[in-house]
Amino acid sequence: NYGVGMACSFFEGYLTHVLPSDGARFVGFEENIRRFESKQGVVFPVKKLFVIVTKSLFSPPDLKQFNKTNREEASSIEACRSLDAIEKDVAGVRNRIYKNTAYKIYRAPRRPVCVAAECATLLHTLYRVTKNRDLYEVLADVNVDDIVSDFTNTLRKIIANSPECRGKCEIIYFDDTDPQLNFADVLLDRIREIE
Amino acid sequence: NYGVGMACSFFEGYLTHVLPSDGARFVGFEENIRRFESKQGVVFPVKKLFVIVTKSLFSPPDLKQFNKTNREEASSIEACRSLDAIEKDVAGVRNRIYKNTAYKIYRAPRRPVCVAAECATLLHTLYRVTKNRDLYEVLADVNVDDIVSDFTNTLRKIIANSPECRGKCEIIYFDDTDPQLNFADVLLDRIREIE
Ligand SMILES: Nc1nc(=O)c2ncn([C@@H]3O[C@@H]4COP(=O)(O)O[C@H]5[C@@H](O)[C@H](n6cnc7c(N)ncnc76)O[C@@H]5COP(=O)(O)O[C@@H]3[C@@H]4O)c2[nH]1
Repeated sequence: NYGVGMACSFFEGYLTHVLPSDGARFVGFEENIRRFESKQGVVFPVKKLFVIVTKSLFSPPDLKQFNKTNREEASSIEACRSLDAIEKDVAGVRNRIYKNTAYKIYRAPRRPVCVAAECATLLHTLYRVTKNRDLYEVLADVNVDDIVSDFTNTLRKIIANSPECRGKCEIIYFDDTDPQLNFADVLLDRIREIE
Repeated sequence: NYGVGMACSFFEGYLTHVLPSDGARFVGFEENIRRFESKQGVVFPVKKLFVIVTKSLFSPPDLKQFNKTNREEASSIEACRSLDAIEKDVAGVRNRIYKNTAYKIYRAPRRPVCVAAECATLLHTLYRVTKNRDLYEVLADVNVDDIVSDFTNTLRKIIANSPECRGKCEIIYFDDTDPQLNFADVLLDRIREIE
């Protein structure tokens, strides 16, 4: 089952590298955020990785592309610097680099808050695969909604069952096809729930 | 079909980033190698990316771990520096880094040659998933040999059908369970075939 396999791959091939401390060079995600907070003088109300799953599977290169440009006073999101990168030798690639992006959410008149967020890249990859029917005819008849819900449900289960990763990651489903929704507000709502 | 999906994901989510020129900042894999050759004063007889698929799916962090340590005069492989990295914004991760490792093959008394090689990381991820039955019970009954052959066959087809990537990548199947085989020699044989 493809969605289930993708969740295992995303967890084992990525989250296990970026969330827990490795007891050696990498201090772990939460501590990485704390160090960023004190160095950059910013506040992360929630010190977890926000993984965004969009309804269309399309993921913009920069999350600011979700901002509602026509609403002046709406909250908005903008990239800051990256958190400290993790470097490790993986499957023959020496010093492969894993890094997460810190984003700032502006919500005048209150002060901005930071969040570590990104889309699940392999869903964006799947999006591109489904769009290119010539090259990938083999995947022509997949049901994308099933894959997304299998992926999201399986990923939540695996994270909850993992002592090293549980509580370090939030999966956020965002309906990017709904013109009423403002991405920055969706994030703020989830932050308020967790805080 | 999981092996087929993995090949599509590996191609669309990785090979399309590292092989072709993007017409902007990235000059393409072959030119990247040529620049490395002139800067480092080394020779790459084959200017393609060697993607290694092992029989066991296990991929060591550094390919030198395949060397036969008990045979003094056997050819051996050692990592050099990485090729120039590719940086792009992908699915909300700003400046995500993709980089390949150059390896040197020593084959006394002839002069060493360089090759850009790595294992298919997602097969190593699958290896780790199959080994952790508690966390990933869902994938408990997969047939690993089927997945590997579907992956390898599909990937070869996709690469051959892609104008941007054909001829830029060699898939090498290596039986790491056979104590007679020396990995460095397997690479040298393939280089000699292609040269
Ligand atoms: N050798 C190698 N070097 C790379 O830089 C690289 N980047 C991707 N891949 C492989 O290509 C395929 C498509 O990648 P995608 O990004 O869609 O999924 C990725 C992505 O969603 C997530 N991930 C892995 N590395 C990162 C990263 N550095 N930043 C964000 N997400 C990442 O976890 C998934 C599985 O990763 P891998 O199991 O390493 O294998 C991938 C995958 O099979 C790579 N392979």
